[in-house]
Amino acid sequence: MKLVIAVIQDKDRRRATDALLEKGFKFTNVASTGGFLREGNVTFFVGVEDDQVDKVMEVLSASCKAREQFVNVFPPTIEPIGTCIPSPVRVMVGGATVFVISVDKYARI
Amino acid sequence: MKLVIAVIQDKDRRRATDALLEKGFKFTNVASTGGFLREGNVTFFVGVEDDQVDKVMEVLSASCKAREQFVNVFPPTIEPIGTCIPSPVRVMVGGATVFVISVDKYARI
Amino acid sequence: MKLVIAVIQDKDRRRATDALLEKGFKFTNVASTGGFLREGNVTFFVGVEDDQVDKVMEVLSASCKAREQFVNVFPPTIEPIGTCIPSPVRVMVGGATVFVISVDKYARI
Ligand SMILES: Nc1ncnc2c1ncn2[C@@H]1O[C@@H]2COP(=O)(O)O[C@H]3[C@@H](O)[C@H](n4cnc5c(N)ncnc54)O[C@@H]3COP(=O)(O)O[C@H]2[C@H]1O
Ligand SMILES: Nc1ncnc2c1ncn2[C@@H]1O[C@@H]2COP(=O)(O)O[C@H]3[C@@H](O)[C@H](n4cnc5c(N)ncnc54)O[C@@H]3COP(=O)(O)O[C@H]2[C@H]1O
Ligand SMILES: Nc1ncnc2c1ncn2[C@@H]1O[C@@H]2COP(=O)(O)O[C@H]3[C@@H](O)[C@H](n4cnc5c(N)ncnc54)O[C@@H]3COP(=O)(O)O[C@H]2[C@H]1O
Repeated sequence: MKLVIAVIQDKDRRRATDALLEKGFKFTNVASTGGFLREGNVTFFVGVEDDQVDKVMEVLSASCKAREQFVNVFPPTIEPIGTCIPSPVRVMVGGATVFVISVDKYARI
Repeated sequence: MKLVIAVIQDKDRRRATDALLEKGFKFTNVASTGGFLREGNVTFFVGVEDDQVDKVMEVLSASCKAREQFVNVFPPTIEPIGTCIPSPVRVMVGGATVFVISVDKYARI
Repeated sequence: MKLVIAVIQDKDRRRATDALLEKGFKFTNVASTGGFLREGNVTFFVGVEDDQVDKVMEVLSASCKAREQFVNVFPPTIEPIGTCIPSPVRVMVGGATVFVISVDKYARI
């Protein structure tokens, strides 16, 4: 048994949910926040048999897309209030960041 | 050291919390959502010594109960608005869905 | 690859976030609740290469501090309403409670 922990963009939550359900996967969602952009995203916990891990990865790959996002970065120098101009930095936010963890014991109590 | 990750129905949160505390377990709760029913539930993270895992499972088993729940499922055919009749599907929601994970390193910093 | 799961006090969230970002770590935050104090805290999920685990622990150790907190504990005997006097119990809440988990597979989809 494996636990697939996948951090996904909020925009893809609906499509990823529908795709996982359609393929018969069971999962739990947790609202989360990205450390860098500090924006809401969602973390899926999908417990699956070992031989189903690749299938989950395919479903996530098909339903989640990478997007470009701009972040305003302010210069570190100290300027008079109102004079520092932020420079937009482009970041590529991936479709899904996935960690597959081994499960020692799985039980439905 | 193991990390017991248990998804529990919201109705059992209070009783499971009291039962775990009474037995001296330490844990952290995270509000979560079931992928299928899309309803709020709660995910407990309980870090315990290896020989305490069975004890945690017993506590959860005693404090969380399986319940029947009905979900309205709409037919996939396209009907004029207002004419499709949903058929209620019965699902059994377990007391707790538990994943026991091995912890390589545990530290209280 | 390891997944460092760290439960941190809310007061230290800002400093821990800045410290992790400054050191180039990527992470995801989840709002959580302590089982005992039933207060909000925050759980960080930091996926890192094996040789970076100690670095993450150092960053958390430097940015999160242990604090004393008082909890009112009511006596178990049944008293007339309004007459039972709670006795404050002192608990030491650690800077960070950390679980390091092995990751079988890591992917950025
Ligand atoms: N320290 C850093 N240096 C340079 N660029 C950085 C960076 N931290 C983040 N970024 C960039 O910003 C994007 C959004 O990161 P965020 O932390 O908000 O949101 C992240 C975070 O919530 C999660 N994530 C990514 N890597 C993780 C890891 N190693 N551990 C835990 N969560 C991770 O997945 C989301 C998307 O990450 P993704 O890598 O696709 O996309 C990242 C990446 O392109
Ligand atoms: N392998 C797994 N990985 C991660 N989390 C898991 C999991 N299995 C269960 N869970 C979590 O536990 C909750 C209860 O699941 P249970 O299987 O008892 O009860 C389920 C089950 O009876 C049924 N169900 C869920 N997904 C299904 C599916 N793909 N096919 C058939 N029945 C499903 O609906 C009930 C409620 O499901 P819901 O998703 O709302 O809520 C689930 C989900 O949050
Ligand atoms: N083994 C574990 N598994 C999962 N999460 C864990 C954990 N150990 C600690 N945590 C998380 O870290 C927070 C701080 O724990 P700490 O042990 O430093 O500080 C604790 C400790 O000094 C005390 N405490 C908690 N549970 C106790 C218990 N069963 N018996 C005695 N003291 C307890 O109250 C403080 C606050 O606890 P709280 O539960 O509100 O909040 C906890 C909980 O959210």
